Amino acid sequence: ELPRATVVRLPRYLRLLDDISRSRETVSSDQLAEAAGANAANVRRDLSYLDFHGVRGVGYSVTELRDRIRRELGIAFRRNVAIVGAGNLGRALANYGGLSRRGFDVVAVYDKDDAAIGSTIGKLSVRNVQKLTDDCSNGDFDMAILAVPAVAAQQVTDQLVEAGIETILNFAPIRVGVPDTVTVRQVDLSMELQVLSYYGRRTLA
Amino acid sequence: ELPRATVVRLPRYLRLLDDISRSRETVSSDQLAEAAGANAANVRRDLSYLDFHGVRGVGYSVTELRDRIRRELGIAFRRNVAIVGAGNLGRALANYGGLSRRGFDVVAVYDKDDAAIGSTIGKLSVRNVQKLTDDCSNGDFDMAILAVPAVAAQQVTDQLVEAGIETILNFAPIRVGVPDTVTVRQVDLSMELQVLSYYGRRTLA
Ligand SMILES: NC(=O)c1ccc[n+]([C@@H]2O[C@H](COP(=O)([O-])OP(=O)(O)OC[C@H]3O[C@@H](n4cnc5c(N)ncnc54)[C@H](O)[C@@H]3O)[C@@H](O)[C@H]2O)c1
Ligand SMILES: NC(=O)c1ccc[n+]([C@@H]2O[C@H](COP(=O)([O-])OP(=O)(O)OC[C@H]3O[C@@H](n4cnc5c(N)ncnc54)[C@H](O)[C@@H]3O)[C@@H](O)[C@H]2O)c1
Repeated sequence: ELPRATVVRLPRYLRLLDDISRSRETVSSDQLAEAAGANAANVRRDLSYLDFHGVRGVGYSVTELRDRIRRELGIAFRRNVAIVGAGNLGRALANYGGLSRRGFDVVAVYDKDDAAIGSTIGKLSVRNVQKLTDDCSNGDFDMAILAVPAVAAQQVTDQLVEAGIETILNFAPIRVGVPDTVTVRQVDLSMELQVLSYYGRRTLA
Repeated sequence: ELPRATVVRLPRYLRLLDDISRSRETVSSDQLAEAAGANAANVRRDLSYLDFHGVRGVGYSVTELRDRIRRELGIAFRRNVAIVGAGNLGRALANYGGLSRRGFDVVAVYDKDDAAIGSTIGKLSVRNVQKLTDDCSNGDFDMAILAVPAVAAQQVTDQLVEAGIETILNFAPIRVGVPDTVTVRQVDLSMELQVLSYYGRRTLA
């Protein structure tokens, strides 16, 4: 398994590679370092974990590196994602074009509230959360995003795990319990503000 | 300036320290490492940058470390934040209790759409974005979150910068240009999905 700091930098390298893939053939470790807020030594070490090496004085091949990182992240093929909770956050995520640009297709949005069920978000129509188990079993998606209130998060997680989902991105402000075969990543946007606050202080200093 | 990987870990240490501050007096580097998905050596190095040392065999003082990290992040005092864009994302962020728990108070939400202006989000009433400059100048807030479409992001950023705001969290999928005195942090939630996808693969392997 790669070190966590390496894993977290890979999407940032990929963002740069996606952005420049139409205009450039090679990229330097300095450019990759800037994109990830790291230094060139981090970059070279990260890529050596992937057994990927550049040509001295030329750099790394943009398309080869992009494909290598996609494979490492498990997104060489598009991934289907479901969102549970069609409230403010669920709708913002379902409408966000950035997911599709990075290889994720939102294929279903679920809710338990009659007022939400049947409403549309982009091309999708919100489905009753009771249909979630059947849809999972049909293989419609293999990743889920939790955008429900904290009180509902564990129950929805249990439903997803029972239906065979093994990767969950949890926005609800509560830790959910899952078996060892399931990976949950917790998002807390207030941490982004805390990191920003640190860098903001630098400027003020 | 601290290494970026250290800065990004500090909020994760802080989350643990906040969670245990009522029940425990000390914490070990292993516990901090688990909270941040790092190893104990990373923790000791990170805290040595803060000139903060534990007692061998006992660990670190929870309240002292919490206060030290808060000072380092610039959140020893509560920070006032404005959100620009009262759409799905802006509302989800304004309603999110996690911001207040981590020391940030959302004091104003702005929009340009007559249908949004005057509507309420929790205790706040959405204000016309034309009032943003006066409110900034009054010192109502010193950090801003951009939750507007990409086409509006640069113009709103210029307004904020002109009014003296130096820290901006940008959710719009576009890079905004700012002077050197201003810090912008770009959020892209699809990267969270990419990192999750990597860890999900491990389980499948
Ligand atoms: N982690 C972060 O950074 C962050 C940021 C913003 C919001 N949040 C959290 O995200 C969650 C959603 O926020 P929001 O603003 O969209 O809230 P919201 O109230 O607008 O939406 C929640 C939706 O979930 C639905 N729901 C409730 N129980 C359900 C169930 N069992 N199955 C399916 N759907 C169910 C509701 O009907 C509602 O439509 C909240 O828990 C909030 O605290 C987290
Ligand atoms: N970075 C991420 O991970 C992420 C995730 C979700 C959404 N987004 C982005 O966040 C933004 C908001 O998403 P949303 O779903 O809330 O969209 P939305 O359309 O629901 O809301 C946008 C709001 O901004 C307002 N607005 C437009 N121009 C404005 C201006 N000049 N001044 C003030 N307000 C203005 C609109 O009136 C609307 O209320 C979009 O750019 C979207 O792409 C990013």
